[in-house]
Amino acid sequence: LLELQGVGKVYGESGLSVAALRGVDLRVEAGELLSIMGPSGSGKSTLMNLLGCLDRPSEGRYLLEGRDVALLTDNELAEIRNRRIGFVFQTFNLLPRSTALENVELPLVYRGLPAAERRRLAREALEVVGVGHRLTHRPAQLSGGEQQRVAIARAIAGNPGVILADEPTGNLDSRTGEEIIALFQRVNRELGVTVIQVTHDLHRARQTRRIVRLRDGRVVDDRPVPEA
Amino acid sequence: LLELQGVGKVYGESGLSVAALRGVDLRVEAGELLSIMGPSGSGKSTLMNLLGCLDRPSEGRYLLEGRDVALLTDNELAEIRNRRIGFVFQTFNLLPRSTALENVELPLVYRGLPAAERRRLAREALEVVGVGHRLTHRPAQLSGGEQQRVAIARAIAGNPGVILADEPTGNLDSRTGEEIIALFQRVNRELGVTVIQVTHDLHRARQTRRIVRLRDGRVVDDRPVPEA
Ligand SMILES: Nc1ncnc2c1ncn2[C@@H]1O[C@H](COP(=O)(O)OP(=O)(O)OP(=O)(O)O)[C@@H](O)[C@H]1O
Ligand SMILES: Nc1ncnc2c1ncn2[C@@H]1O[C@H](COP(=O)(O)OP(=O)(O)OP(=O)(O)O)[C@@H](O)[C@H]1O
Ligand SMILES: [Mg+2]
Ligand SMILES: [Mg+2]
Repeated sequence: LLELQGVGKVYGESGLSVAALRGVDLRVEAGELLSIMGPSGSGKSTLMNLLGCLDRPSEGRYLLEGRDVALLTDNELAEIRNRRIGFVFQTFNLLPRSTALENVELPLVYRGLPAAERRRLAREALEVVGVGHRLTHRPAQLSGGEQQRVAIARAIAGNPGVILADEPTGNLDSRTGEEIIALFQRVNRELGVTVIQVTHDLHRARQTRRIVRLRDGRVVDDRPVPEA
Repeated sequence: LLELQGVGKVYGESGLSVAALRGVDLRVEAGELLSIMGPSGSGKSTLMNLLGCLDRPSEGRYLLEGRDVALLTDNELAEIRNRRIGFVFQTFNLLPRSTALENVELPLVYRGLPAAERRRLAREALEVVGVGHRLTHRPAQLSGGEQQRVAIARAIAGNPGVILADEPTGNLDSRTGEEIIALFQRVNRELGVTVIQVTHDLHRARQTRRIVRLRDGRVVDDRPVPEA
């Protein structure tokens, strides 16, 4: 489904030069449930941005269902980002002047769904992550963990085939974090959704089936989680 | 040093009404090292904002060194916020158009320190938290954990008497998180700095000396951490 071949990423704007990823090979099959771990600054978010077509490699190739992403048109890329992939950002990236409900509804607009249907799907997603009682709050009126869950709801509401979640439980107590990983396990098991999460929590990582480790922009380990 | 008496906080703007804290009694002596835990949405950040004089209680009293904060002048409050308390925000709150170094230097301007001294203190704080190699990066050019550490550096650079850290290790791998808690332990032990951290990580909480637990805006537990 997703394949990175010799992928590198160098950030070079405004005089800085940082090799955030180097020589990354990664193959993810449809229906996998895996975790990416590694020290702060090791390139995990950079990797997720490439997988989510939010940025392009500086070198190497990214094949999405066998097609080189560099050869896709802007329309095709937009369709992938808006309909096929649900992205949970490490810093949430919610619209500050929209309510929780509006934030979750917005990506559904791209699907051409009628307003009543969008509202229903958005409401359901917010209830599933436990913030159904905060629909009318704007981000500044939400706790950190509530904002994080709105970001998760936004990623799942449109039923994407792939969920990319960048540290989705970092601001959550362990019980709420447990509910989120259970949600990922459920959509993976019942709907075949491919789930890739970045996490710093080994406990959360072991609730997936494979752990890929980065260090200084390289993959240094990639193995299945042993059956419990 | 810090005392909350019957403190409540209701958020009531734009038609919403949320009782985020109710009937909170809390006494913190100078030199303590303690953790605040509780479910997402239970009122921890609200409590920290009150302790840091960033907001006022809706009911009850907050005594800071025996003085009712409600009776302090704006100048006195500003002096407390800028010089006596270092605050690490859950969502970092870095200035997007300033570099890491500039972000850490800014609070030191209020102390009337000369530029060379500010630069030295800021650089040292950034090195201590391990982002000395990212001084010229702006927040958008930093990883999530690097942004979090810049926020920590900003809070400690001016040697405040009290550090309030709202989930300071949520975006950090365990080894980097270990370095941060070790830093808090060190300034507490060697400089007598009072440190209050919100954390969702029981392991990090047990590296402090007392754990206060919130649930639905109330303190439901408050006890020392047993000696290891
Ligand atoms: N400005 C506001 N207006 C209305 N409600 C608010 C506002 N800020 C926070 N709240 C609500 O108050 C409650 C407590 O928020 P707070 O940020 O203190 O929680 P928290 O314990 O820090 O949670 P987390 O662990 O998720 O960061 C939450 O349910 C939140 O929705
Ligand atoms: N736009 C940018 N310009 C320059 N350097 C950048 C930029 N974005 C990220 N970096 C650097 O690239 C490296 C990798 O960043 P990335 O965000 O992928 O790390 P990460 O593994 O997600 O870290 P964390 O666990 O702290 O979130 C970091 O050292 C960071 O400073
Ligand atoms: Mg990251
Ligand atoms: Mg909070």
